[in-house]
Amino acid sequence: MKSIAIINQKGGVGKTTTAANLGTALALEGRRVLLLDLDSQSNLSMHLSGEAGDALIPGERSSFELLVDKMPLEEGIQRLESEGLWAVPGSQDLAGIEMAMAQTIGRELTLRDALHAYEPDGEVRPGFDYILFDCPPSLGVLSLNALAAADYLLIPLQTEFFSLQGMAQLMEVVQVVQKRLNPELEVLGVLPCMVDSRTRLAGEVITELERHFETLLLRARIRKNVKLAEAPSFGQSIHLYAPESNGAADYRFLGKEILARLEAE
Amino acid sequence: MKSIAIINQKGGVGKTTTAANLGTALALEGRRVLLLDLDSQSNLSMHLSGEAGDALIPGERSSFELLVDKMPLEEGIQRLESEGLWAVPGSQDLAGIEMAMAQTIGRELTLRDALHAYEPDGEVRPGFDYILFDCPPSLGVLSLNALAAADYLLIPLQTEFFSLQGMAQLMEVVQVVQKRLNPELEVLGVLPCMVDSRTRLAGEVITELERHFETLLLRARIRKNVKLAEAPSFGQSIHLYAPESNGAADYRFLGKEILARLEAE
Ligand SMILES: Nc1ncnc2c1ncn2[C@@H]1O[C@H](COP(=O)(O)OP(=O)(O)OP(=O)(O)O)[C@@H](O)[C@H]1O
Ligand SMILES: Nc1ncnc2c1ncn2[C@@H]1O[C@H](COP(=O)(O)OP(=O)(O)OP(=O)(O)O)[C@@H](O)[C@H]1O
Ligand SMILES: [Mg+2]
Ligand SMILES: [Mg+2]
Repeated sequence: MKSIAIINQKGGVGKTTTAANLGTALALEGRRVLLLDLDSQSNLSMHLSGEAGDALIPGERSSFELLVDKMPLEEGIQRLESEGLWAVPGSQDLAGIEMAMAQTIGRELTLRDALHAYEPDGEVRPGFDYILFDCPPSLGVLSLNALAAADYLLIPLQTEFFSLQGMAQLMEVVQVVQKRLNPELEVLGVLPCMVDSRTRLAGEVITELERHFETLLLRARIRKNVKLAEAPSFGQSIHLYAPESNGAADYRFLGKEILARLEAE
Repeated sequence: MKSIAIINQKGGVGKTTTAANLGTALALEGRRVLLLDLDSQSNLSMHLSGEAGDALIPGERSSFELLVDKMPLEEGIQRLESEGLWAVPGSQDLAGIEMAMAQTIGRELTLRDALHAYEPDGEVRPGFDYILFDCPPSLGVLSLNALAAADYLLIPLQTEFFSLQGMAQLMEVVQVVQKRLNPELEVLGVLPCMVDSRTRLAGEVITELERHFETLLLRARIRKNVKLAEAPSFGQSIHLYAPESNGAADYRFLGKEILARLEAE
């Protein structure tokens, strides 16, 4: 099983859109995928809720209970039949997680331990090939838990000025996590999102990215595509909502690129 | 003096762009404006740094010291001659503010007290007509400090599905703040940002906004305009970078609308 943390502390760069549509793209390739919504806004849960506006299934069993109440992972897992994958929903309670875990010893390692304790049995507890973590726009305890638990880090990045600026700070944090909490953590790559090839700005930012992060840049590019912004209001992934769109094609390409990278090793 | 908190826990909706360009629009109308950067990414400081990439002036005197080290406000204020206003920069240290203030009694009222302690003398300590707070994409201790200290709340909102979803949560928090911390807090309004009138989605979201938040919707609309995304890489407001652009016109209109609302009272 391989886990991928999807992180960028800059807001609105395409983290949730990537978690939802990469997850479902991997499921379309026949992989068994679990999505973990670690954001108090629960956008990932809404994105794939089937009914616009209803979170996955609200209630007591979310990633908050997993981290704070030591709920076993299998109690939070819900099957999303229409998208062919599984998910643990987020919760508004996550907004108070910093205080809730302030006194927890080794608090950044809670998620890692919860995942280690999960023993798939192929029936009640399905085995997964991939787990994706959708994170909030910050480098607080939730993103740190995801970095400490993950095998890989995927960094969605909007091709605009502020997104580029935050990369240095993110890389600093990654190095500390690799040293102290998770030596196995590997940076899978940087994914340019919402790329609008008509603007000069996007081209300039990609040139900057190639200069500073050459080896990290994935080949995939997610083009700006209004269908990607519409899909969440129908509670569907792009592959269900608009399978012929650029958005669906770009995320399928990303899925294949990641499988080629991670399964060829 | 009137203070305006610019808040939306959804990421990437235009908070920093609004703080920078509304602030400078008010300065162009002859008002004395102070900007407070409460975000650990310090995007507001970068946006108006004059030199692309250099934060306002990095160093020990930021909003972190104001909140945690009881630094007097006047020690953090820097003059931005080219934009005709004053600003207190942000700092990466703000990322650790939740823990730093975990044991502080009445921690959400720290900013209010720091502003109350400031006594303008017209020379060393300028008097301000407006103070704008740029906040991170969360409803944690920084945004709560801004809500507790502010006279008004301005909510930038991207005309997309996830932005609409977060409004209910934000309004819940506002009601608690009004009851417990700041009965004077008034919602100035919701500001549609990055409006792309070509897409059906934007129209649908505005219709939803009008249905749910009719009285709160400002008349101003900030259209999608690539000049607004380019300006930060030159360290300038839109009014300096591209004064003839739609972006500059929309923020000047917003400035006039807010002055008419707040100064007619
Ligand atoms: N390639 C794209 N083309 C068009 N719209 C997109 C694209 N990717 C994402 N969006 C839209 O842009 C907005 C921001 O995306 P998203 O919510 O996935 O970002 P995020 O990084 O998860 O935000 P947050 O920081 O708040 O968690 C959403 O409204 C989404 O529908
Ligand atoms: N009206 C607009 N037209 C085009 N681009 C815009 C507009 N407003 C903002 N942008 C760009 O969109 C991105 C997000 O805006 P901004 O950083 O101001 O949002 P934010 O809410 O402050 O984000 P965060 O949640 O990370 O603090 C930036 O790259 C900005 O330059
Ligand atoms: Mg998100
Ligand atoms: Mg911002």
